[in-house]
Amino acid sequence: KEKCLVENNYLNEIKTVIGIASGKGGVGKSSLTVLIAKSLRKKGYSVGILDADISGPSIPRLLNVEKERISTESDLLVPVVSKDKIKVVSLNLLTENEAQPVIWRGPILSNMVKQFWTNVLWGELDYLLIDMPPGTTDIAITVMQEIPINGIVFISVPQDLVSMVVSKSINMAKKMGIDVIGVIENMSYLVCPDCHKQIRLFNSNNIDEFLKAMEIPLLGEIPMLSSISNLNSNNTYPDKDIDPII
Amino acid sequence: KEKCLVENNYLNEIKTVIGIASGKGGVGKSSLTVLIAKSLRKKGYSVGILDADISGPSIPRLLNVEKERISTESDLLVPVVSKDKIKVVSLNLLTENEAQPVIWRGPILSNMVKQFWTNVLWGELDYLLIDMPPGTTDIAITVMQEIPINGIVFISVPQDLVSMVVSKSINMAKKMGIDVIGVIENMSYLVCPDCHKQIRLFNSNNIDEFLKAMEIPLLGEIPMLSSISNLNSNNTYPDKDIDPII
Ligand SMILES: Nc1ncnc2c1ncn2[C@@H]1O[C@H](COP(=O)(O)OP(=O)(O)O)[C@@H](O)[C@H]1O
Ligand SMILES: Nc1ncnc2c1ncn2[C@@H]1O[C@H](COP(=O)(O)OP(=O)(O)O)[C@@H](O)[C@H]1O
Ligand SMILES: [Zn+2]
Repeated sequence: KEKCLVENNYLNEIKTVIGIASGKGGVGKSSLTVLIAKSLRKKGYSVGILDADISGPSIPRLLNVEKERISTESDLLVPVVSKDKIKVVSLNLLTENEAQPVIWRGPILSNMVKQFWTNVLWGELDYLLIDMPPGTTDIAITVMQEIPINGIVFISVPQDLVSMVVSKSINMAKKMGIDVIGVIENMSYLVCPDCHKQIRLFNSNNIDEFLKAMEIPLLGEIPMLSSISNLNSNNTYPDKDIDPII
Repeated sequence: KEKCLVENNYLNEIKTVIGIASGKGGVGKSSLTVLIAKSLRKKGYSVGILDADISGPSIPRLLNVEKERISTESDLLVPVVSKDKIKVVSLNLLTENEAQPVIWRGPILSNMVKQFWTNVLWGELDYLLIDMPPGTTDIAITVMQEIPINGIVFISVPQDLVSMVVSKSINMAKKMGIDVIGVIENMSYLVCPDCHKQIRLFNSNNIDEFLKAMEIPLLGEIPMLSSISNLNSNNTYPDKDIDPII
């Protein structure tokens, strides 16, 4: 497929663009996008997040910036900057009220995502992370065809139902000729806060079969942690789990 | 908004159509659709499921019919029927291989969902449940505008991030003039299999605030259960949790 990559504006200099995808909703894409961004910041990189989940944007809340608003400067959108200096662009930072739905069909959604790429004053960034919406439809097609992505990290949960849907999205990336960096298995187990026993919620642990079939590396496993499910209310996060993955 | 409801074909007689929606992915829409269908069947109703999540269809696996295929009879699609006589129509029952992605943009997806309504031999049904995809885009707009739905049950998880995204979808249904039956809070807590203590993964439990703001009734709370996360591999399911909701 001949890609028609959309040029970025001359004010931006983005070294690496990484998509965080899954195909399936609720596996932890947004939470892990924020954890990866925080970890990259700690290592001294400049980082931005483009929230491409237009109808379910959750990045602002995870970074505690949901009350901020994106401003404009000579026709370009100026990203909101979080406490730890992560630049963020998300539809929820442009609308009046986050409970209001955006009832848009495909073409408008895709245009919005393209605007988030070219009409934003990102400036100089080492990494731009794109938090993808669930599905293999309009936004996923536009991002994979029109934005020069260096690679995609997939997030899955160790359950065959989830792996089946995630494998559709991985096959899509391969068809579109995009480098698949690997997969992170999230919420693989939970440690009981009382008796400290490991609880595995999902029977099927044929992660190996799934990885072999997809021919992609496992980047790491992350347990279910209340410090992640309450990411927006605390500042400590489990870097011991995410740092090795970076 | 003037609705242009699509007529069903004269061979079908569907008494009640209920949407199962959320706006957010991974909250348990598909799993609860199957549990609700099983509970209705036990009470003697005839039930069908229309899997409107075209790019992430998970109903066939949850009903253990993923290897079956939909056939056609005089130009109409004949649903697959599960062991407990639930009729199912889903894109994964039409494609060769469930790992293959459907890389379609909005208009084709919407047409597919309309086909699942009019070009299927549903026959006589007491209830048709429509398992909605995440988001407030093409498919959600088509289903709410063109299919005569009697009401929608929303699925949420007791976390303010999830409630925020679900409230967008609820506001969309209200805008489209569709009756909101209520909300089921899923995965509210987990009971440790070893020490039997209750583990609440999500800090914020302002379910009451969310329900008051949305002005909708709470239909029930469902814990995290391994009998639900392994729905496709066992036949016992927690009807003590789902039956009171029905
Ligand atoms: N490792 C984890 N431990 C505990 N909760 C998690 C973890 N990862 C994600 N979650 C929770 O799971 C839900 C889905 O995560 P989210 O990041 O919104 O996923 P997605 O972006 O894939 O929809 C959220 O409620 C989030 O708090
Ligand atoms: N009450 C529950 N207890 C345990 N696991 C659950 C429960 N509800 C859903 N799940 C699991 O959560 C994941 C998401 O459920 P799914 O039905 O696919 O949600 P959705 O249709 O909203 O994406 C699946 O892995 C499923 O097995
Ligand atoms: Zn315990």
